[in-house]
Order: sequence, then structure tokens, then C-alpha cells
Amino acid sequence: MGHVVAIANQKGGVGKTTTAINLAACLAAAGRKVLLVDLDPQGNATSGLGHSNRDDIEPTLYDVLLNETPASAALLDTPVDSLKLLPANSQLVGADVELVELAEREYRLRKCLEDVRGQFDHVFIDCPPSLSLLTVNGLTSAEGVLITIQCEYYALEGLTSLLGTIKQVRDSLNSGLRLEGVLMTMYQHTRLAREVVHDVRTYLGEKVYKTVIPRNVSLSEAPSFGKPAFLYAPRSVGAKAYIALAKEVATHG
Amino acid sequence: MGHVVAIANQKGGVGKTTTAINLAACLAAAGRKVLLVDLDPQGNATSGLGHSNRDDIEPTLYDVLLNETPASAALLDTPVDSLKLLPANSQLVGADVELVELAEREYRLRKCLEDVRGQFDHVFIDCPPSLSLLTVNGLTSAEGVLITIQCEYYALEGLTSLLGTIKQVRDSLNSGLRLEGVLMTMYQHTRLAREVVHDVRTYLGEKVYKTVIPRNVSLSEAPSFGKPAFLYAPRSVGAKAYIALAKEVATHG
Ligand SMILES: Nc1ncnc2c1ncn2[C@@H]1O[C@H](COP(=O)(O)OP(=O)(O)OP(=O)(O)O)[C@@H](O)[C@H]1O
Ligand SMILES: Nc1ncnc2c1ncn2[C@@H]1O[C@H](COP(=O)(O)OP(=O)(O)OP(=O)(O)O)[C@@H](O)[C@H]1O
Ligand SMILES: [Mg+2]
Ligand SMILES: [Mg+2]
Repeated sequence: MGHVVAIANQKGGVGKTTTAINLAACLAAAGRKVLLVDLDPQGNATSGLGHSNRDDIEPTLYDVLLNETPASAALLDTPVDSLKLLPANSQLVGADVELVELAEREYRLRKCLEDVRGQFDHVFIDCPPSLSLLTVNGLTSAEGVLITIQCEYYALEGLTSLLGTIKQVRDSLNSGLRLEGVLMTMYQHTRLAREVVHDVRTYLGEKVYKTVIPRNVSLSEAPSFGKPAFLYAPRSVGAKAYIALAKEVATHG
Repeated sequence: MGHVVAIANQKGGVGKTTTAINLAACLAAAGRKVLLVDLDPQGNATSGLGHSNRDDIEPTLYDVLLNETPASAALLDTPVDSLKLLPANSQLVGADVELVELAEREYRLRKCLEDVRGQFDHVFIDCPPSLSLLTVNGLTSAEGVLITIQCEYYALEGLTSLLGTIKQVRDSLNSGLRLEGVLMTMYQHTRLAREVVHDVRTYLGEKVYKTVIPRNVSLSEAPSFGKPAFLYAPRSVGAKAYIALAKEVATHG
């Protein structure tokens, strides 16, 4: 059964999608079967993997959650052979309100993924920047949460409330949910970034990946070519950092 | 009556809060009476202006929206004399769901601000990174929307859907809503950033402010000291860019 990990942080722009795409792609390139679920109405993971015509895609995750479409019918190919994508587009904006009226609304995604989970070694869920019902669905579907933290002050500030939310979901909705790991992103050689990394390592110790992702322009250019960094700029520091992270995640189990 | 501007973009981490704090503070320092409303449960504008004890603050915007507290009773001082803050903390996370059941739920904030609007020349609303009911409340309270766009691919991609949302709000909820302006943020000298600025200027012309905010570490350090950039690092490129923006906004009218 595929190991399901939600990539989450309600703080915006902290590298969730960049990590979801590049970690999933590197594990797939190493021979694992991987599914990436785009749970964000912005659809950045969908366009970052080459499907920039998002509003023409049918079916999407919206149809899987709300129109009884089986997840297997919505899977798309990506530039990496053994990486599949469950795409999203702006239709998903409506899901937060429409899910509210359904029975077991927090478990909708978890139920839908049962259809495909067995076909993959890893399932990653790219969450939107909020603590909405969509994100709660991501957290109840997962066994682990991977938190990406930008090496900035506001990102550090939000960590305690995020850990609190994860505990609430574990206590009330998904007792198997644990912290998969914490990834420091967009690291640059400033006093602030060094302090943030130091504070997070002191607070969370072993849970923080040894790999730190540096700020690297190839990582922000790659999505405009619809490719993960290791295909767009294989010798870049950014691509190498995500390859190292994939090795660390694969050995963690 | 104070001119109300919502600072919005559902893409996360694109400089909404940094712009809200620094633009509001520079206009206040120039003698205008300014109110900053923190509409984000993350409470970054609240801590960025020195109130890092957010969870101890009472009342907050949550009480104004849902517990009949008058807005005037929730205003806090900031490091700039004629800048006041309507604070937020994580209690606001519940507001999205709780507002759904209220009558005229989209106009709740607009009604609450009527109590204080007359005391200010400018009211800025810092929106969260989503198109939730809270953000809709921000858009129905405002006369103008200031969109901040990070000079990156994903930020550009989200622009069309954001403009679509603004039009929907104008057509159905707030006929006076118009585009106040578009601000390019975190500019660095890369091909990607130059292309994004060029594309946005081609698409939106005059609506794009001449001032472009560069990526500058002083802007990300200032919030950890609870001060706007012009107080923390007055000679920094970041502080100077926001002073130039404030002049441009003040002359636009
Ligand atoms: N290590 C990095 N170096 C340089 N740029 C990066 C890096 N990681 C991400 N970026 C860029 O920074 C921006 C924010 O990253 P990303 O979109 O992955 O964050 P996110 O947390 O998914 O955002 P959101 O909260 O909107 O979902 C993007 O434009 C991305 O290309
Ligand atoms: N021009 C800049 N130069 C350097 N850092 C910046 C700049 N503008 C913002 N930052 C930093 O980038 C991060 C994102 O900015 P900010 O929090 O203002 O964005 P936001 O759009 O309000 O995010 P959210 O979507 O989470 O509300 C913050 O850590 C901030 O300090
Ligand atoms: Mg994302
Ligand atoms: Mg913000």
C-alpha cells in the first residue's frame, strides 16, 4: 500500500509545491511508483508538471471529490515515467463550500484515494496555503505530514500553530497521522536564515531533514517549462538538493 | 471617508503582508491617518507591527466579526503614531465556517468597518492566501484592490483567475470595486523576473505601479523586530522602495 504524505503549511509561498513536484519526481526517477495529488485550486503542481491548459482538463480532483469519478479515471502522465498526477484547477475553489454539506466531509479524499493507493509506493498530496476543509482532507488522508519551512521570520512564527493543527487532526480525525519530517527551503547565507534553521533544529531535532534546499533560480524557472528541476537543469544546486532529499526520504522508510 | 483598499492575491508568499505593513506605515509617517486591518488568521501583519503575543490579544477582528465588538474597541497602536491596527490571531480560522451561517455573510466586515472608517484617510486590508469567505469579505469592504505579484512563474499564472474573481465580486457583491493597482515584488535581476515584469506591464499597462520592490533582506528581517522597514533599516533599498511606492499611491489619489 502506498505511503501517503501530505505536504502542508498554511503559510503561503514556502516551497510546498516545489517540494511536492521535485521530491515526487526524484523518487519516481529512482524507480519508485509515485502519485502526486494536487489539492490546491491554484493548480500549480498540475502546471508545474506540464499541464498548463488546466481549465481544459476533465476530469480533475474536483470531479473525483464531488462527482463520483473514480480517481483512476483522472490520472495524468507527467514528464517522468513512473510519476502520475491527479490534477486540479480553479473548479476546486468551490469544493470547500460544497464539501461542508456532505456526510463524512473530512474523509472524502481518503475514500477516493482507496481506489488507486495500492498501485503506488508513494502518494504525495500538495496542500493549499490554508487550514480549510480541503487541507483537513489532505491531513486525514495521510500517514505523514511533511512541513516545508522557508528560512524566514513569518514562516517560523506559523510553525507552532501548524503543529497544533496536526495534533488536533490526529486526536479527532486521523489517529495514525505523524510528522514525516520538516524541510528547510529557500536557504540563503543571511543571519536571519541561519537563525531560523538553528531555531527549527533546536525545537524539532531529528525530525528536520539533514538536506536543506538552497534558494536557486533553476527551481523557480523549471515550472515554466513544465518539468521538475532534475530534467530542466540537472547540474543545478536546486536539482541536486532535491535528489539528496529523495535519498534521505527513501532511507527513512 | 477613508479610502479602503484590500491587498489580495490567493497565491501565497507574494508580499501581501510586507506591502500592507510598509505602505500603510509610510503613508502614516507622511502624516496620513491610516488603519491596517489584519484579515489573515496567521496574524503576520499583527506581529510584524510589534504585537507578537497575538494569542493574548483581546478583542481581535474575530470578536468584531462574530461577537458584536465595535471595531473601535479593538484598535491597537503601532510603532508609527498615525497608524492603527485591527489585529488578528488564529481564532480567526474558525470565522470562515462560522460566517457561512450568518445573514449577509459577505458584508460582515464592511458593516463592522463603518464604525471606524470616518476616522482615517486610508484603510488597508491584508488578505489571507485564499479565495475564502474571509477574502470575499475583504473584497466587498473595499473600493480598490491592490494586487501584489512576486516576479515568479506561478505568481503570473494565478493572475488571470484572480482578475476573474475580482470581476465576479464586482458583478455580484460590490459594484464599486476596481483595480487600485498592481505591485511587482521581490524583483531580482534574473531573466525570469524581467520576463514576468514585462508580461504583466504588457497585460495591465498603466495599472502597474512604476515602483518595483526589489528582493531585499531588510524587508524580511524587519518583522522580527516588529517594525516597518523605514524604522528598522531606513537606508535600505527595501525601505526606500516602499517610500517611493507610498508617494506614487498618494499622488494617484
Ligand atoms: N529553493 C527555491 N529557490 C528559489 N525559488 C524557489 C525555491 N522554492 C520555491 N521557489 C519559488 O518560490 C515561489 C514559492 O514556492 P511554491 O509555489 O513552491 O510555494 P508554495 O508553498 O507551494 O506556495 P502556495 O502557498 O501558494 O501554495 C515559487 O515561485 C517557486 O518557484
Ligand atoms: N521584497 C522582499 N524582499 C525580501 N523578502 C521579502 C520581500 N517581500 C516579502 N519578503 C519576505 O517573503 C516572505 C513572504 O512575504 P509575505 O509574508 O509578505 O507574503 P504574503 O503574500 O503576505 O504571504 P501569505 O500568502 O502567507 O499571506 C516573508 O518572509 C517576507 O518577509
Ligand atoms: Mg503551492
Ligand atoms: Mg500575508
